[in-house]
Amino acid sequence: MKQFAVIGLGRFGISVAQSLSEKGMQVIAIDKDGGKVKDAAEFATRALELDATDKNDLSNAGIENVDAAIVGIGKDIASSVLITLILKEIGIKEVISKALDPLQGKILQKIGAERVVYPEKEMGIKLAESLISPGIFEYIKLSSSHTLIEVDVPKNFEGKTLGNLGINTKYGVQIVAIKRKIMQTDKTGKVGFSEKIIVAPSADDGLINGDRFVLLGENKNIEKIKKVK
Amino acid sequence: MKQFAVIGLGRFGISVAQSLSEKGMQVIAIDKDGGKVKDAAEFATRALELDATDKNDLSNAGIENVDAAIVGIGKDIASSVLITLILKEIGIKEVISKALDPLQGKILQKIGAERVVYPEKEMGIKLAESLISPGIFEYIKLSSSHTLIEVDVPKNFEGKTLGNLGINTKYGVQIVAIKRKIMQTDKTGKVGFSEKIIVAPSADDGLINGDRFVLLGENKNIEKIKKVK
Ligand SMILES: Nc1ncnc2c1ncn2[C@@H]1O[C@H](COP(=O)(O)OP(=O)(O)OP(=O)(O)O)[C@@H](O)[C@H]1O
Ligand SMILES: Nc1ncnc2c1ncn2[C@@H]1O[C@H](COP(=O)(O)OP(=O)(O)OP(=O)(O)O)[C@@H](O)[C@H]1O
Repeated sequence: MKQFAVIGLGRFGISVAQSLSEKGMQVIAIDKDGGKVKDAAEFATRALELDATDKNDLSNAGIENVDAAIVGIGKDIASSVLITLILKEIGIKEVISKALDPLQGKILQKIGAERVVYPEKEMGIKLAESLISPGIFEYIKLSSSHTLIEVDVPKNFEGKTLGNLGINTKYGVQIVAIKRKIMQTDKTGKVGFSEKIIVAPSADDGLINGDRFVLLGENKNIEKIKKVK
Repeated sequence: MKQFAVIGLGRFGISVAQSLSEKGMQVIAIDKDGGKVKDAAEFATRALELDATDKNDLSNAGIENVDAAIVGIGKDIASSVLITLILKEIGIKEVISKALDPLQGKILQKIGAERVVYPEKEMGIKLAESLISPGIFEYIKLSSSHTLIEVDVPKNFEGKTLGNLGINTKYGVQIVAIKRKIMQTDKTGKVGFSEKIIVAPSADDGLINGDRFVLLGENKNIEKIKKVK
């Protein structure tokens, strides 16, 4: 069972603490603001009200053995930097600190943060990617040369089998799976959808309207097939 | 070629604008702060200094035909809500608005935002996921029952071929690809690494120390193989 400490329960910090806790992890939540500590106490293993820039107080919080500590303090740069330093001095093996700007991030890395997170900037990048490729629901950059993506099946492929389409030979991409929405009517006549996944589809599997497929291949081949209408 | 408008060039907004622009999209960047407009002018197709709560000014900005408009204003709730409403009234087909809290998000949705983004909260969730599964470099929730993930190859699998391991039969998961770091020495004797990807590996492919594989399967089977040491 993994144990984490989250210092600074702002919107980012509280979200980290809650998500970890929901997945069954042990979370020690720390903040100088009693109200935030009280909220965290609802789900955290322990919730402590203390000023984390006080090395004594933080050392007595019993967090030396956590697998990782997350510093969710952005605006207060002095605190974010000081607390990150103290955590490394206490001996915490992995410290992840939030930063608002690259300069703050550089300082945090120099004093030992294993990882710096820029929530606003990173979400901006993520949103831009999903706006550029809206037919792409999920996307993994497998390496600098390969990509794995989930896309809408082009209109031209509908009603054909994978064997007929010869996608592997024609585009050089692997079809890892086909995702299909199955319409179901319950006994009250209400219509709903469930999703069916055909993993490692064969040449006889056909594609129908509304299908999405998960493709794997070299970037240039993925780009080629994305252009098919 | 897609066209976007970004209103509010805070850290989130500027990041969206920059990422879109880097990928070759047309971006109209808008802010009431001249300094931010000047920065955006470095890369945006057009950068306009105006108060976006002024319906006339915004209507004359020439953004009616954008594919989507992004409102990157969080703290100033009144502006964020008013601008989102004006954008829908101008007829912009897709409006994505940033929100700091669920209440603000609910209001934005009620007035027509197609999508609401919570950068701090969503990054918190994403960080928590990567902390819980650190050997998992990328993860796609393929559906409510299937997952696609990239994991370190367990020590016990090293030195064996996929045929011997019978992973498909034993765990019911598909090995979509093997990722391997190849050590290379250049002519100056300096050592570097490049990544090799074996797509749709065969039974004769072996696994070596340091390999990662990309697996696809039902959630419960993925959970089972994750526990293998
Ligand atoms: N020295 C400190 N000790 C403990 N908690 C602190 C300390 N300094 C700041 N905090 C707490 O950290 C939290 C976040 O701080 P801050 O507002 O600086 O960050 P933020 O980056 O704006 O947060 P958000 O994630 O909401 O955007 C606040 O709840 C604050 O009480
Ligand atoms: N009425 C308006 N018209 C145009 N721009 C505006 C208006 N109101 C705010 N802005 C701009 O939006 C930007 C972001 O505003 P704000 O600080 O409220 O958001 P934020 O959520 O804190 O931003 P960040 O993404 O940096 O966290 C600022 O650059 C500000 O000048």
